[in-house]
Amino acid sequence: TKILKENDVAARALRQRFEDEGVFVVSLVSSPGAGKTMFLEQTLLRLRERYRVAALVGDLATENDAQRLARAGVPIRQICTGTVCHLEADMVRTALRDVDTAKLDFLFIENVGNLVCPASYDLGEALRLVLFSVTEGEDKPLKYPTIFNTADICVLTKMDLADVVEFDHASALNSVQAVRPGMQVLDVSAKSGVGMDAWIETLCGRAAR
Amino acid sequence: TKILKENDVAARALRQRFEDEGVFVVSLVSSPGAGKTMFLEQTLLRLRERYRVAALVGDLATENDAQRLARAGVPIRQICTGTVCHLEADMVRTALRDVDTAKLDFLFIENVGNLVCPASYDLGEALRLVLFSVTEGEDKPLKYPTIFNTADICVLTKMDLADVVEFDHASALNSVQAVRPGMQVLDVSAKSGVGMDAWIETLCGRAAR
Ligand SMILES: Nc1nc2c(ncn2[C@@H]2O[C@H](COP(=O)(O)OP(=O)(O)OP(=O)(O)O)[C@@H](O)[C@H]2O)c(=O)[nH]1
Ligand SMILES: Nc1nc2c(ncn2[C@@H]2O[C@H](COP(=O)(O)OP(=O)(O)OP(=O)(O)O)[C@@H](O)[C@H]2O)c(=O)[nH]1
Ligand SMILES: [Mg+2]
Ligand SMILES: [Mg+2]
Ligand SMILES: [Zn+2]
Ligand SMILES: [Zn+2]
Repeated sequence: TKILKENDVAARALRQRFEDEGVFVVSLVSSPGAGKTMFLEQTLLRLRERYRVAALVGDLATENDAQRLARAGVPIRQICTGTVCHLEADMVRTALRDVDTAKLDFLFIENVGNLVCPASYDLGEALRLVLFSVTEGEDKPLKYPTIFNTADICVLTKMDLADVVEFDHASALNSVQAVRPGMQVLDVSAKSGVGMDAWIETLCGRAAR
Repeated sequence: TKILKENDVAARALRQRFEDEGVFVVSLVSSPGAGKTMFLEQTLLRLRERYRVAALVGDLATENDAQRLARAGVPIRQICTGTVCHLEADMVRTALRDVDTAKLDFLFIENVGNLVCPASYDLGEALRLVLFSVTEGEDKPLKYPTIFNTADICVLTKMDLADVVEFDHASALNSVQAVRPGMQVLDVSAKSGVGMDAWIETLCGRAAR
């Protein structure tokens, strides 16, 4: 449709700008409550000593997530989307109007919690993470294939709860591989810290490419 | 938009049909993995002895949910929506072409896991439940207000996990009341059975009105 076409043009321009400026942009998608904000907050806290970081966060309503992320003491912008269930490249461009991205090493973009529509909107990012919590069931990749197909890395969140929800890790990995063979999967718990070091290493490795 | 207008016409026709036939239709919306299928399976098992029941379930891909629900031994139809992130009245009408709804007491419709788009599409149901699991965080009603505004009852699911996730029940109830004052909230665990009797009583009470 015409809207997607316009979005692709805007996203391509953003991607070019980010590459020229040398800022590595990472977006996060997931279902509502999969743990994007908690994961992102922990990521910002771990990066801010050595790198210049900032984040945008999209939601239909409230500034809750921006307030939580602001605790990390880095520049945060909230995008209130109203009734739109996903972020678009143009919203990102507008939200950055007073952020000097050339002075950043990393920019994170937390999308609206939705496993469907965000898949169709490129935001100009270099890396897209799809977060999938152990509490949602092992079959989400099979049931929502497009969002896994348009992401680069799958982050399995809330691993501290895996035992209590009797999470079948092998079956979840099979679901991911069935939809996107070879996809990298990182097991993390933003709460306990498990897997967060490996994630930061992966991130820095990708940015250095 | 024109699509919503068409959907309203189709939904109104369905609602009239269901009222004429005397079948009480309940739809379920939630984020992905909040527990719609497990809750519905337990509901079908509890109703099937005394009532004639059936269910439709919408998903982008797989027949997983229909297969799980079919274990209850009642008529189930899967609606594969492809890339559409929500059910529409017309899909419901088509899926029912070989189901004699006049011979039913209850028809359940599980929507696609999505806390945004399903809010705009009336399916002709008499009762709409929004399920919200304790693992998603207490603020979902504030962040996704429209879906709570267009539902009749909020079902708080996976209560067996409330302690382990340190769920703040009072804060969750405040979020619901802030968005939809007076909304009925039912606490359930489809796994342990807690709250399921009260839900069945509420359902039968609503149907008898
Ligand atoms: N046990 C546990 N809980 C977590 C973890 N990460 C997040 N949570 C909890 O999960 C709930 C949702 O977390 P959020 O970080 O708000 O999730 P989100 O994906 O940002 O949610 P939305 O922005 O509303 O889509 C909250 O109650 C968090 O405390 C984790 O690693 N372990
Ligand atoms: N502990 C616990 N887990 C539950 C409960 N209900 C569902 N689950 C688990 O939560 C996960 C998702 O449950 P489903 O019933 O598939 O959720 P759903 O809302 O139908 O998911 P989608 O149809 O994909 O949107 C599965 O791993 C279930 O076992 C519950 O009452 N307690
Ligand atoms: Mg968030
Ligand atoms: Mg389901
Ligand atoms: Zn959408
Ligand atoms: Zn949608």
